[in-house]
Amino acid sequence: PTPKPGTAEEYNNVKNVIAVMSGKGGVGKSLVTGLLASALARKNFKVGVLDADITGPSIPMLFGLHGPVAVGEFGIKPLESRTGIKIISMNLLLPSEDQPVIWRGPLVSQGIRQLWGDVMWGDLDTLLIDLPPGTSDATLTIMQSLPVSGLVMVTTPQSLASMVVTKAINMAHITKVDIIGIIENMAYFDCPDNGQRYYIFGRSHSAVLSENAKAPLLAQFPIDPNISSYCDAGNVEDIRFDGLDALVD
Amino acid sequence: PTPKPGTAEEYNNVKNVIAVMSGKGGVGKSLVTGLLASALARKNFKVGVLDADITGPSIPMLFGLHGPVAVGEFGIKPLESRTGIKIISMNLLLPSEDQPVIWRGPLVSQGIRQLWGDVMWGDLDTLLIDLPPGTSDATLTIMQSLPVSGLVMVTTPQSLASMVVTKAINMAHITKVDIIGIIENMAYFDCPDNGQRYYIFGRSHSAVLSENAKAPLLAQFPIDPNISSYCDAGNVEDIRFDGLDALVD
Ligand SMILES: Nc1ncnc2c1ncn2[C@@H]1O[C@H](COP(=O)(O)OP(=O)(O)O)[C@@H](O)[C@H]1O
Ligand SMILES: Nc1ncnc2c1ncn2[C@@H]1O[C@H](COP(=O)(O)OP(=O)(O)O)[C@@H](O)[C@H]1O
Repeated sequence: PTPKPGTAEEYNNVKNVIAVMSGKGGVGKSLVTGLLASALARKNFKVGVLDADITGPSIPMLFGLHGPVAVGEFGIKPLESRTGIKIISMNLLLPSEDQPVIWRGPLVSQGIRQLWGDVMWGDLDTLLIDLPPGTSDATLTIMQSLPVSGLVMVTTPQSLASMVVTKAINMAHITKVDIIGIIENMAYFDCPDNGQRYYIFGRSHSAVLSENAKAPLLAQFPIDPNISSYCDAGNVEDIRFDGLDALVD
Repeated sequence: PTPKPGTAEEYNNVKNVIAVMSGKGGVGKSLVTGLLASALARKNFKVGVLDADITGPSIPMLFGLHGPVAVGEFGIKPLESRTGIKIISMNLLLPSEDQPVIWRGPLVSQGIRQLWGDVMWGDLDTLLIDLPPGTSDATLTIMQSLPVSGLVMVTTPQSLASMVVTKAINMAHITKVDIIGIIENMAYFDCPDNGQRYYIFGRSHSAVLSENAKAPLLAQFPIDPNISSYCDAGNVEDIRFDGLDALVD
């Protein structure tokens, strides 16, 4: 029996919703979402992840999860990761992960509302939302329809990235959503053989962004081949580095 | 006097439209678009670039161009780069580049149609289109409303990227648009000090993608700090490396 749409909302009790945003693609929003969720779960918080990138969903792969999902009494049952994080994504609802989702804005927005209102999240301390690139339907629907209490902005050192992230910061100001802080990813590469540091994507612009956002720089992550291999293997929950656990305090 | 919308179409004569696509953000679509346009211009082709990433436009910055644009007798006049490439982008139409474009699908699609039909492209051998991430409104409008003759697919080595690029390949098959070839970007990093090669984002998946796409691997570009600094300085037209000029033949 399929529950009436929206029934899950009465069942759910999500204390805190935080969205991970950047405006720009490929800076590491999914990675940062996975790292934050894992660090919170290690501290015994009840955590969920909603993959809001409807046409380019990558969260399930980071956690090594595959569909299908089951339908419970009150709605869609999210999958649970190895460390107990509840996860929902468009890719878990498709018959095959190679299938493109060729949806225009109204369908994307409807999809987002269903991943929030028709999913049995249950009791959660924190729900993290991995936003897609851009400031269009998905992002707007999340900011308008969900009780987002804060945003974590992800950037990389390139000027191109910080120009687009500045637009996202200004969108946050316009929609009056609080920015918790900024994370700069791929900040540098430490060569494993000669110990030298290479600023492959240039020098950091995080100070200017932090000023614009009126929010602190929370962390700088290096470019690390191990990160990429953990992600590809579906083991984002195993990634550890200095300061990650302190970050969620 | 503002010309009637669509007047420019009678004035324009664009022989060939090629879109640069990936589905995934941050893989280097804008870079590849800039490199292809510059290589074609060097061979004296008349080239234009339409930045179809309405909410995250980065093309003008790559060419060191800033708005505003002028309006001519038949429509909006694109800017011209140092080497004569005609360029239009949402960022050239905004009062400030920090301003977010918070548009839902229907407005994004209208914006795309205007960048094609209301711009005085004139005589062009090739118009390159830099598509945004995802398979939603912008990409769908381009594939349905413009005479796209071929697609160049851009990927990076991560499995996450190739999973999303596979969706884009399948979208191309569904919409019956020809795939010219695949370009793998950020394929490796050659350390300038010890000459060793590091596969920072893992080993290539390009062979599988090329098979899915039934199209050749056209090139593999390295991660190169010089590329990033040329881009940030607005000098994409000065980037040279082996095989780039041969690529457009
Ligand atoms: N610091 C890093 N070091 C190495 N690889 C990284 C790093 N950050 C991200 N990646 C890789 O780059 C890819 C893109 O990151 P992703 O989180 O998907 O970006 P976004 O969600 O912003 O598009 C991922 O596949 C991940 O494996
Ligand atoms: N091979 C490369 N080496 C160094 N930097 C690169 C390379 N490819 C892209 N970049 C940098 O990464 C950024 C992202 O690339 P971009 O072309 O904007 O990706 P997309 O258009 O797919 O989002 C650009 O700012 C560019 O400077």
